Amino acid sequence: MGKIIAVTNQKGGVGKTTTAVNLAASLSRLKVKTLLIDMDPQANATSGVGLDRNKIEKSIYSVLVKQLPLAEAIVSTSWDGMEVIPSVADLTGAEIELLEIEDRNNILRKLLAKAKENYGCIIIDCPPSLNVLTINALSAADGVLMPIQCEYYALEGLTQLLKTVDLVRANINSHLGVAGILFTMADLRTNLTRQVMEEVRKYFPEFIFKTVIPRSVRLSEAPSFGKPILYYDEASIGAESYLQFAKEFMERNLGV
Amino acid sequence: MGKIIAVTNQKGGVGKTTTAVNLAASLSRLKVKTLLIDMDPQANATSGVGLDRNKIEKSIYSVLVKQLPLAEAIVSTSWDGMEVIPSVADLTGAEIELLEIEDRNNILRKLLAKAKENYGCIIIDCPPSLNVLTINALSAADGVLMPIQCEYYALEGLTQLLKTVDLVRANINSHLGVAGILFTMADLRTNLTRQVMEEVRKYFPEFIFKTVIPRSVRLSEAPSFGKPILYYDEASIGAESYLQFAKEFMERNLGV
Ligand SMILES: Nc1ncnc2c1ncn2[C@@H]1O[C@H](COP(=O)(O)OP(=O)(O)OP(=O)(O)O)[C@@H](O)[C@H]1O
Ligand SMILES: Nc1ncnc2c1ncn2[C@@H]1O[C@H](COP(=O)(O)OP(=O)(O)OP(=O)(O)O)[C@@H](O)[C@H]1O
Ligand SMILES: [Mg+2]
Ligand SMILES: [Mg+2]
Repeated sequence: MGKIIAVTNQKGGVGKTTTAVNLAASLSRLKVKTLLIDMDPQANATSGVGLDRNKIEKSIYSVLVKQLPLAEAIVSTSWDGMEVIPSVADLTGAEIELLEIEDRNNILRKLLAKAKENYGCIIIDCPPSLNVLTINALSAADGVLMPIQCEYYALEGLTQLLKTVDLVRANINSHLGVAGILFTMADLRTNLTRQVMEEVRKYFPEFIFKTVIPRSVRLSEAPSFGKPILYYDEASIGAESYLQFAKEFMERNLGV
Repeated sequence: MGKIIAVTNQKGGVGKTTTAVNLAASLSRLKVKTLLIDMDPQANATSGVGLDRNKIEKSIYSVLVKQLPLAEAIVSTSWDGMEVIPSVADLTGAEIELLEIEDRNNILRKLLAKAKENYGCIIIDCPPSLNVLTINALSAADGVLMPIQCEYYALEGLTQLLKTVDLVRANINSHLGVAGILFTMADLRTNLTRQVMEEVRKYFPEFIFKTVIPRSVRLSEAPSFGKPILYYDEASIGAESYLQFAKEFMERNLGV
C-alpha cells in the first residue's frame, strides 16, 4: 500500500515543485513506483517532466471538476516507474467551481483510495496557497513534506503552515502526519542560511531531514529541458542531493 | 491624484514583496508620499517594514471583511512619507467570507477612491495567486507592476499573467494599464538569467524596465531587521538598484 505525500508550503518559490519532481524521479530510480500529481494551476511540475501544458486534454482539473476517472488522466513519462497526472491553467477556477460539489475538501482522497494500491508513493505538488486544492491534497495525504528556503520570509510562514496541518488533522484527516521539513536553496556561506537553519532546528528539531539541498544553478536549468535533475545532469550536486534525500525519505516515510 | 499600482505575479517567490516594500521606501525617499497595502495573508510586507503581524488589530482584513473605514487601518512607519495598511493571517479566509458580499471584486477600488487624493502613489503587494484578493487589487489599480525572477518557471507564468490582465481590463477595470515588467534576482554570470531576459525582451519589449535588480544577499537579510534595504544598508547594490528603479518608475508611471 503506497504512501501519499503532499508537498506544500503557502510561501511562494521555496522549492515545492523542484522537490516534488526530483523526489519522484529519484524514488523511481530507486525502484519505487511513483505517481506525481500536479495540483497547481501554474502546471510547473507538468512542464518540469517534459509535458506541454498547452496540449494536455485530460488533467487533474478534469478529474476533480469534470468527474473524469482518475486512471484516465494518468500518463507515463520518459522514465521507468514514474507516472504523472498533469495540471492546466483552468484549475485556477476550481475554487469557485468546486463550491457546489458535496464534500469538496475530500474529493481527491476518495479518488486515490484505489490508486494507492498501484504505487509505492504518490507525490502531490501544491500551489502556494491554503485553498481548496491544497486542502484536498492534505485531506488525501498520509504525510506533509514541507520544503523551506533558508530565508527570513520563508521562516515566518512555517509556524502558520504547521498550524494549518494541525487544523486539517483535527477536522478533516485524523491520520495526517509530518513527513518532514527539507531545507532548500541553502547557501552555507551566508549567515542568513545558517541563522534560518538554526532557528528551525530550535523549534522543530524532530521534523528536519538531515539532507540539505544546496542552491545550484543546474537545478533551475533542468526544467527548461523538461527533465528532472537526475536525467539532465546526473553528476551535479543537485542530482546527488535529491538522490540522497530520496533514500532518507524512504527510510523515514516508506519504512524501507 | 495619486496612482494605484498592483504588484502581482501568481508565480511564487519572484520578489513581489521585496519590490513593493523597497519601491515604497525609495519613492518616499524621493518625496513621493506613499501608501503600501499588504494584501497577502502571509503578511510579509507587514513584517518587512518592521510591524509585528501578531499584534495587528486593524488590518486590510478588517477593512475588506469587517467594514472598518480604510483610514482607520493606516499606520505610519519609521520613515517619513511612507504609510502602511498591514495584513494578518485571517485574510486567508477572505475568499470564502467575501462570497456573500455584493460586488466583491470591486470593494477595494471603492474604498481607495478617496484615499487616492492623499498620496502620490499607492502600492499593493499581492499574494501568489489569482484569487479574489488579487482581483480586488487589479480592479482598483491604474497599473500592474510584474516582478519576474530570471528563471524558467517564472517565465512560463508570464503569458498567463498578461492574459489575466487583459481579462480584468475587459471585464472589471477598463483603464488598467501595464506599469511594467521588472527583472529581479538576476545573476548575469549564468546563461539561464541571460536566456530568460532575452526571451522576455523578444515577446514584451515595450513593458520591460531598464533597471534590473541583481541577486544580493543583503536584500534578503533586510526583512529580518524589519527594514527596507535603503535603511538597512544604503550603500548596498540592492539599495542603489531599487532607488534607480524608483526614479525610472516615476518617469514612466507618475509622469515626473
Ligand atoms: N536548490 C535550488 N538551487 C537553485 N535554484 C533552485 C533550487 N530549487 C529550486 N530552484 C529554482 O527556484 C525557483 C523556485 O522553485 P520552485 O518553483 O520549485 O518553488 P515552488 O515552491 O514550487 O514555487 P511556487 O510557490 O510558485 O509553486 C525555480 O525557478 C527553481 O528552478
Ligand atoms: N534581488 C534579490 N536578491 C536576493 N534575494 C532576494 C531578492 N529579491 C528577493 N529576495 C528574497 O527571495 C525571497 C522571495 O522574495 P519575495 O518574498 O519578495 O517574493 P514574493 O514574490 O513576494 O513571494 P510570495 O510569492 O511568497 O509572495 C525572499 O526570501 C526575499 O528576501
Ligand atoms: Mg511550484
Ligand atoms: Mg510576497
